[in-house]
Amino acid sequence: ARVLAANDYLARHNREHFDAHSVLCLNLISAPGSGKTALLERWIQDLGESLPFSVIEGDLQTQNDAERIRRVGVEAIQVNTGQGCHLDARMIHRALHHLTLPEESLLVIENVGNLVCPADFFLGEHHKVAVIACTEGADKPAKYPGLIEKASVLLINKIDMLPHLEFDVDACEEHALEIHPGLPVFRVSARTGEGMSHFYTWLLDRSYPLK
Amino acid sequence: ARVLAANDYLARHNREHFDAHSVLCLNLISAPGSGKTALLERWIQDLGESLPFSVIEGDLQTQNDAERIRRVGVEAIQVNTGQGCHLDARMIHRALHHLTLPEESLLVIENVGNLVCPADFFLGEHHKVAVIACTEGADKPAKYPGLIEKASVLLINKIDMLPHLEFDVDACEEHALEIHPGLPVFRVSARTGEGMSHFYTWLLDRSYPLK
Ligand SMILES: Nc1nc2c(ncn2[C@@H]2O[C@H](COP(=O)(O)OP(=O)(O)OP(=O)(O)O)[C@@H](O)[C@H]2O)c(=O)[nH]1
Ligand SMILES: Nc1nc2c(ncn2[C@@H]2O[C@H](COP(=O)(O)OP(=O)(O)OP(=O)(O)O)[C@@H](O)[C@H]2O)c(=O)[nH]1
Ligand SMILES: [Mg+2]
Ligand SMILES: [Mg+2]
Ligand SMILES: [Zn+2]
Ligand SMILES: [Zn+2]
Repeated sequence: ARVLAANDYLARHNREHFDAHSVLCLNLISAPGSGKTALLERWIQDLGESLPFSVIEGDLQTQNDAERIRRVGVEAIQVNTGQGCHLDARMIHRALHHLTLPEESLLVIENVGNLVCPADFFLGEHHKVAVIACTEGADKPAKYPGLIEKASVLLINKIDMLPHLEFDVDACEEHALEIHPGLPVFRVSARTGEGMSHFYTWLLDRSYPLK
Repeated sequence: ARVLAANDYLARHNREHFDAHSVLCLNLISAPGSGKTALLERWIQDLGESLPFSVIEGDLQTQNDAERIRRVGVEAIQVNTGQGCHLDARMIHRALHHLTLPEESLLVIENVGNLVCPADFFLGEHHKVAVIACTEGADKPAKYPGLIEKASVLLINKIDMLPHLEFDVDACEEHALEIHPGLPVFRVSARTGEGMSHFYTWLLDRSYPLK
């Protein structure tokens, strides 16, 4: 309880920082390999001209994901947790001091690949974006309800793979809505861009530049 | 440190229980949806006649996986952790008292879907079996080195999907061997059974009935 209280205090501090600069902050959470970085690459490609992005990447080890984001022209800070299974507000606070957050921009924090622990640590974000890939099975919302409850939106990614899978996308969405009625659910593909425009409407409705 | 010490004490107690009854115990660890339960279903189908199985399933919520295992005729106990991101020796100890572990049998513990925390908690098992699916990307060994270091064997699953993916299976294996030289790596498909015979040789070399 004390760990979470200290975390929340710093998270609120982060949030004040975001709100002072009119920065919308998203906390992107999924299992390992669901396509968080691929989604970010696609969002930057499609929206990067009109919406300034900054990215904080979280992983136990490697600089891989931050390098992928820098390659598409966006400033990215890599946080390595060592053995930690989630990002916390202290790590984000430290990373913030190395980022130039433009006014009215979008900050995306890609969390450590893990459907459990990241859902419990507030970082100061405005929204948690949950991602489940079709390749993982339709039972994931029921098995990991904590994230679904706390998420503001669910992306079901890799829908380009549906022809090769026995994945029941309707059942997956129904499981999610049983846990979190009214949760916006978008079926997308980071690879082909399919379905992404509906998510962009959700995103741009909440970003500062368009308010 | 105290949590791990208490856990290790109980894990050694579990291990004494296994060794007293000549039971080989595996701890099956992967990301969510890599195919742990599908692999178990395949192993039971292929080996169940000659090797008695027992299974302990770990998930935050649902009875789904234990029900799948019972459907293929093997005794399975479901442990629900609530919000816990891994199984620990106490949960296994409690489950053991509900299982009839036949002499010279195989006990497989399917851990919570998570590439981080389960690798740190010894349950009393003889071997950790790591699973990475082709659908998750080739960088997983480098990003989650803790599990690769501690695993006795790595299965690269869902190789039937390779024609539809940009997954470099050689690179994935190389990353794993950089972290853990000499680690046995098997490329398999739970769906088609491809490559499984090599894993069965590894498994039966270590199981009691054939010793
Ligand atoms: N077919 C298909 N593959 C995808 C899609 N999105 C991502 N992938 C593939 O999935 C694998 C993992 O993608 P990443 O973007 O690295 O996933 P991630 O969630 O960022 O992974 P971590 O950061 O390690 O947790 C890669 O091989 C991608 O090419 C998609 O929409 N369709
Ligand atoms: N193509 C293909 N799909 C597979 C294979 N193994 C599992 N799957 C699919 O992958 C999804 C997840 O499989 P599960 O067996 O539930 O995976 P799991 O690791 O037990 O999942 P959790 O227990 O939730 O962590 C399901 O939709 C399976 O059909 C395989 O070898 N090939
Ligand atoms: Mg990533
Ligand atoms: Mg399973
Ligand atoms: Zn954890
Ligand atoms: Zn006991």
